[in-house]
Amino acid sequence: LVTIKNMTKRYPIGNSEFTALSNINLEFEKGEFCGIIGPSGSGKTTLLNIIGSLDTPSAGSTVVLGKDIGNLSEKEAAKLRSRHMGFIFQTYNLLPVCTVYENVEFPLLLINMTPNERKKKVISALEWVHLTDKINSRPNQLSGGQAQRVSIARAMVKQPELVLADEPTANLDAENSRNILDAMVNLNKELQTTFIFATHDEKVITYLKRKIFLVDGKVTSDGK
Amino acid sequence: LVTIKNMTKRYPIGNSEFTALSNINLEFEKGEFCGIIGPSGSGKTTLLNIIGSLDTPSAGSTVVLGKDIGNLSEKEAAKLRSRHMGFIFQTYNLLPVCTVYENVEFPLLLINMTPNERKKKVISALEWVHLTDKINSRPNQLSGGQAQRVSIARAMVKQPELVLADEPTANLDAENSRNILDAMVNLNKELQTTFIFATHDEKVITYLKRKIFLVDGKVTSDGK
Ligand SMILES: Nc1ncnc2c1ncn2[C@@H]1O[C@H](COP(=O)(O)OP(=O)(O)OP(=O)(O)O)[C@@H](O)[C@H]1O
Ligand SMILES: Nc1ncnc2c1ncn2[C@@H]1O[C@H](COP(=O)(O)OP(=O)(O)OP(=O)(O)O)[C@@H](O)[C@H]1O
Ligand SMILES: [Mg+2]
Ligand SMILES: [Mg+2]
Repeated sequence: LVTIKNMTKRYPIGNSEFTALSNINLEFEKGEFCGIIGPSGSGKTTLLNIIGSLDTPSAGSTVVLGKDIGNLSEKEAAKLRSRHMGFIFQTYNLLPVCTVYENVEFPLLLINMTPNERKKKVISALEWVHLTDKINSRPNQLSGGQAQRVSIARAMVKQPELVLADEPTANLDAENSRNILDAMVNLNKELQTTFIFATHDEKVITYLKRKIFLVDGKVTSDGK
Repeated sequence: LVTIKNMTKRYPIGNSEFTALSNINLEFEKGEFCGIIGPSGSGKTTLLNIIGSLDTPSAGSTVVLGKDIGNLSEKEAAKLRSRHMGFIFQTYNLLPVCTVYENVEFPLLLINMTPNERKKKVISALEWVHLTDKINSRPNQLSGGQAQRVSIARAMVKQPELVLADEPTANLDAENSRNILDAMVNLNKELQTTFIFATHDEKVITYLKRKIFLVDGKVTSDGK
């Protein structure tokens, strides 16, 4: 599904630059349920963003579903994302003028479906995250954890091939974290959905089948 | 320091309303290091916001440092906050156009100090959170956990009487969480700074001297 070779990411800082990721070599197969673990600032979000074609490498290659991320036009990258990927962002990125229902429905608008088909999927996704009672709320009427759960429902509603989950339980209590992780494990088993997490949360780590450790932009360990 | 009597908070929802906090009775004394613990949606942020005069109760009274929160003008509330309180928000609320230095310096601009006095305090606060190397970065150049640490430095730089910390470690790894909590414990011991946390994080809970459990807007337990 994803092959990363000798990939480096550098950010310009003033007259200099900062190397966020250094010489990354990783492969991810369909159906994996794995995590990138590391301290704050180690490069987890940067790596997820590149896999998700939201950013491009400075050097090396990252090939996702046969596409080289460094060589995609913005339109091609958007098409790759909308057809194949779901994102749970560290900052949720909900649309503030839309209701919970409309936020979760949004990725489905980009796929050919009737309004009734969309409705069934939206309700189902909100049931996974136990938020059907907030269906008409707007983001500014939600708690932090509720906003996070909406962002999770939105990522999973179209049952994408690849879900990139950046700290998906940061604002969730233990019970809500378990509910969501169980729903994710089910999708992984039933549909072979690939999940790649970035996390420090022990609650998430216990579910992972493969753990990749990242420290100062370098992979230091990769295994079970 | 804080006395809350029979306080209720209701939010309008369409033609109806939702009761986020119901008949809260709590007191907090100077020098406490305590937490409000509860599941997502239980009312933690709502309660911290009212104590912090960022919101007003629908019924009952909340008196903070001798001021009744329900009866303050916006100007009086802003004055109470700027002189006496530090906030760590669940959403960090950094100023996107300012550098890390300028974000942490901002609360000091409201206090009579020379630029050199401000500089010493800003550097000291950034040392507590181990971010002196990011001093000239803007928020969009920071990781999630780095942004959170800047928001913590900003809350503590003026050494306020009361710090309200909403999920302060949500995006932090264990080591960074320990560093910050140790710095907070020091301020609590040395300066009798009162800390009230909202949290689900076991790393934080182990440091608390008093735990208040909140479920569906009601206090269900209060003690050690
Ligand atoms: N502006 C608002 N309008 C309507 N309802 C609101 C508003 N703000 C919060 N609520 C509701 O009030 C309840 C309590 O919200 P609050 O943000 O205090 O929860 P919380 O305990 O901080 O949760 P979390 O752990 O998820 O951050 C939630 O059900 C939320 O949806
Ligand atoms: N746009 C940018 N410009 C400059 N530096 C950046 C930029 N984005 C990230 N960085 C830096 O790159 C490093 C890695 O950032 P990244 O967001 O990937 O970390 P992370 O592992 O996700 O951390 P966290 O656990 O705190 O979310 C950090 O030191 C960060 O400051
Ligand atoms: Mg991150
Ligand atoms: Mg909250």
